[in-house]
Amino acid sequence: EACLREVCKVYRMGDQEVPALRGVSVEFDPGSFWAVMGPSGSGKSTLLNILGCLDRPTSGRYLLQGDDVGALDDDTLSELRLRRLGFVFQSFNLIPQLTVEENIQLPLYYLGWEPEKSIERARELAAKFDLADRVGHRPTELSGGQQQRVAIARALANDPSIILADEPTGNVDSRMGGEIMQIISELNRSGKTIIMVTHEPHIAAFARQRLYMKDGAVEHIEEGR
Amino acid sequence: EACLREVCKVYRMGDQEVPALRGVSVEFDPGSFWAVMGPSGSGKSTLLNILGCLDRPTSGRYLLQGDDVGALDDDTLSELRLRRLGFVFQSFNLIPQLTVEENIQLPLYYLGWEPEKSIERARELAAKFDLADRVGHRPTELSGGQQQRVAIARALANDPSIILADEPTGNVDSRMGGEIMQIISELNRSGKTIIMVTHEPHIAAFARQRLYMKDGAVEHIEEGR
Ligand SMILES: Nc1ncnc2c1ncn2[C@@H]1O[C@H](COP(=O)(O)OP(=O)(O)OP(=O)(O)O)[C@@H](O)[C@H]1O
Ligand SMILES: Nc1ncnc2c1ncn2[C@@H]1O[C@H](COP(=O)(O)OP(=O)(O)OP(=O)(O)O)[C@@H](O)[C@H]1O
Ligand SMILES: [Mg+2]
Ligand SMILES: [Mg+2]
Repeated sequence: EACLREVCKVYRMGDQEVPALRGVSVEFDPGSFWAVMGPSGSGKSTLLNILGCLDRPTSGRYLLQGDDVGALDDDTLSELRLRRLGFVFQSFNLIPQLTVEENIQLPLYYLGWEPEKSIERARELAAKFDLADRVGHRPTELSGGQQQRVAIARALANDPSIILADEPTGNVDSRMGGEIMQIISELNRSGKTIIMVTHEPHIAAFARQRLYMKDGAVEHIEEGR
Repeated sequence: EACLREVCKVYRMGDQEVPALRGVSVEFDPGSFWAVMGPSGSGKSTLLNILGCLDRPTSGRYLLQGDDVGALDDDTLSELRLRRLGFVFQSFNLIPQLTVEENIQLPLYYLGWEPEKSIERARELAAKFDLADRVGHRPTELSGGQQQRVAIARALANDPSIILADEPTGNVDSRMGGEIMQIISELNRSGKTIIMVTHEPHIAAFARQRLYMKDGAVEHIEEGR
């Protein structure tokens, strides 16, 4: 479904270069469920950003559902992202001027959904994540874990086939973390591909494959739950 | 050292009120080490913000090292915060335009330190948190866990007597989380008061008291490690 071949990413700042990814080659099959783990700075978010078409590799190939992503222009890439991918950012990236409902609904606006249907969809997702009574509030009026749940709800609005989640339970308590993982597991059982970054072993235990990063490279992959 | 008496906090948004704290009374002794736990939205960050003098209660009393905080004006409160408290925010609150070094150094600038000494202090702290080779980079050039460590380093710059940390290990891997907790434990052994929010039981296990929040109130307190 998503195939990386010898992908490198180098960040350049003035004279300094930081090699965030060093020749990563991984194949993510349709319907698979991955946990990506590794020390801070080992390239997990960089990997997810490339998989999510939010950034481009410095070198290497990325095939996404048959398309060679490197050959696509930015507009096509944005369209691809909007239609097929759901992304939960490590820092949430909610729009502070928009309410909970408007944040969740944003992908649908860009997909051209009718306002009635997109409000319905946003409220359904808000309820799913225990936010039904907060839909009119702005991100600054929410707790850290509440913001995280808004970010997850937004990532699911377009019913993506691939869900990329960067530490989706980093800011929530264990009970809520378990509930989020039940929802994510349910989505996987319905056929969606899940690639999530986590540093929590009990969260990683929901995945069927675990990919360990170290210094920008794949250290090893484990199968099994 | 820090004493809360029947502290309430109500957030008002238009017609709606959210009671974030409901009559919280707790005494934090000098040199104590607390973990504050509880479900998402139970009032943990609100409690920390009040303890850290970043927000004022709606009602109730807060005594900090003998001072009645409610009787202090904003300038005196800012000075108190700068001199006595170190705060690690759940969302880091780094200044994007400043480098790692400049972010860490910011409290010292306000305390009037000489530039030579404040650079030395900032670099010492950067090294302590494995950031020595990144001091010239900006927050957007860092991973989530690296940003978190900058936030922790900044909170320690002024050598505060009370350290308030909101999920200080939420974005780092287990090994780095253990290293952060060793540093925090070491600070506690040197006499500092630690009040940290965490949802991770293995992080909470470093504390000697654990305060459980639920729906804005103290549910119970456990002693012992
Ligand atoms: N600035 C604010 N304006 C309005 N409501 C707020 C504000 N900050 C927090 N709240 C609300 O007050 C309640 C308590 O929030 P708080 O951030 O203290 O919870 P928390 O225990 O830290 O949660 P989490 O574990 O999700 O970080 C929540 O319902 C939250 O939405
Ligand atoms: N936009 C950027 N500009 C420059 N360097 C970056 C950028 N993003 C990440 N880096 C660097 O690339 C390396 C990998 O970063 P990445 O964010 O992928 O790590 P990570 O594994 O997600 O870490 P964490 O667990 O701390 O979130 C780090 O050294 C980081 O500082
Ligand atoms: Mg990351
Ligand atoms: Mg919080």
